[in-house]
Amino acid sequence: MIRIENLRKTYTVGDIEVPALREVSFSIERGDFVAIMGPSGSGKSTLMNIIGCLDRPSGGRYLLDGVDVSGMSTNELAEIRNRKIGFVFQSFNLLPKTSALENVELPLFYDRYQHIDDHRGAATRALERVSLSDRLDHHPSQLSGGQKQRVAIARALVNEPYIILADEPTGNLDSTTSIDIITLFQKLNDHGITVVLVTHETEIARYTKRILELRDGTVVRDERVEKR
Amino acid sequence: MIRIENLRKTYTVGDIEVPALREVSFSIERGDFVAIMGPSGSGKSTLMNIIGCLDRPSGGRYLLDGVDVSGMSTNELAEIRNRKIGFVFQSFNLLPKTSALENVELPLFYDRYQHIDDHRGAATRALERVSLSDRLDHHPSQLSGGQKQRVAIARALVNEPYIILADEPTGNLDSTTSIDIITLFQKLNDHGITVVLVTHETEIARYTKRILELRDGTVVRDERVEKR
Ligand SMILES: Nc1ncnc2c1ncn2[C@@H]1O[C@H](COP(=O)(O)OP(=O)(O)OP(=O)(O)O)[C@@H](O)[C@H]1O
Ligand SMILES: Nc1ncnc2c1ncn2[C@@H]1O[C@H](COP(=O)(O)OP(=O)(O)OP(=O)(O)O)[C@@H](O)[C@H]1O
Ligand SMILES: [Mg+2]
Ligand SMILES: [Mg+2]
Repeated sequence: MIRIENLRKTYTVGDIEVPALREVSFSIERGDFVAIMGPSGSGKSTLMNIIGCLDRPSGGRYLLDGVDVSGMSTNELAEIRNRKIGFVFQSFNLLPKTSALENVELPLFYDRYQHIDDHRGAATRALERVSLSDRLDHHPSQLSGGQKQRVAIARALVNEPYIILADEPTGNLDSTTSIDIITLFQKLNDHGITVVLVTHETEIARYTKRILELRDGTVVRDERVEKR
Repeated sequence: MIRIENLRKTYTVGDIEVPALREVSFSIERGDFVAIMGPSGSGKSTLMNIIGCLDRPSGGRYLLDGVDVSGMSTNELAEIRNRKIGFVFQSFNLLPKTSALENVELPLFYDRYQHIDDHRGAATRALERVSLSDRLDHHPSQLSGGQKQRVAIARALVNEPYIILADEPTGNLDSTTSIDIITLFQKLNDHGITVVLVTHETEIARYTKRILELRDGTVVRDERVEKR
């Protein structure tokens, strides 16, 4: 369902070129549960942003369900981002002037097909799943770091996406809450949702089915996780 | 050097009161190395902000080097924040329109006594210590999550503070880089700097000398770390 072929991404800073991804190739089948690991600066978020149709590669191909993403229109990409993919950003990206509940409802307004009618109910349930029922009216500045992270997770789930892309979803969470979150992802994966998450914690990666390790913009390891 | 007595902090959201800290008491002697742990939302950042003179408590007392902080003027508090304390924020708080180097130089401009002349040199060395010499000119949006975190750490160290307060300084770092950072804090602590860091990772806490655990706004555990 996700096919990456010889992907390259180079940033330019002044007259310096920063090769963030160099010739990355792999496939992720529907229903897989992948952990992307690797050192700080190795290209994990860059790769996630391309998979999530938030950024375009400098070279190579990205095929989503057999279709080359580079050929898609802005509308088609927006459609994918809203209906197919739920994205948890490494820095949350919550709207500062709106409540946790409204932040989580937002993707539902952008869904052209409105396949969910009860926005308030769906958003409330999503926040319950991440144990934030008592923080619905708080604005991001009134939430702890880990609570903001969980609002970002709830927002990624509310539209019932086919693919969840989560960039360091437990980076600000204590071990108990982290285990709640990774267990939630496991449950969603058991129901057929494809999950790709970036983590730097081997404890968390152990809950997934496959580990893709990056180093300096290339894949250095691609292994199944033995026994879950 | 840090004395907390019956500290309370209550936030108000609409007409609801959120008791973030309830009757917290402890002391931290000069040269100690403390890890503050606890679940998401248990009050760790709230406590750090009060110790760092960034926020005032609702009740109780905070004495820094024997002086009650509540009696200090805005200028005296700013002085403490600039010269005595280096603060690493959970969400980094970097200036978006300035480079990594300029972000790290900033505290040096605010130092009234200008005890460091060579701002560029001091900032460059601070960034070298967190392995970011090749990212000096990048702006925050051109840095990975873990690189932003390390710029925030470098900025907290550049003014050679007596106390380092670090809120989840390794939350976005892979294990190798995390160990580099905690080892750097250990070295600074060996030179007499008091270090208080919030972490949710027991692996990291093991490098410290003492663990203070919060739960629901109170201290539930205060133990020395056996053997480092
Ligand atoms: N400005 C605020 N207004 C209202 N409530 C707040 C505010 N800031 C924090 N809170 C609440 O106070 C509690 C403690 O927050 P704090 O940020 O100290 O937690 P924390 O231990 O740092 O959590 P985390 O590990 O998730 O970062 C949380 O339940 C949070 O929702
Ligand atoms: N917009 C940009 N302009 C220039 N360089 C960039 C930009 N975004 C990222 N980079 C660089 O590309 C490299 C890869 O960044 P990326 O954010 O993908 O790393 P990462 O693996 O997610 O790191 P971390 O674990 O620290 O979050 C880094 O060295 C970073 O400095
Ligand atoms: Mg990243
Ligand atoms: Mg916090």
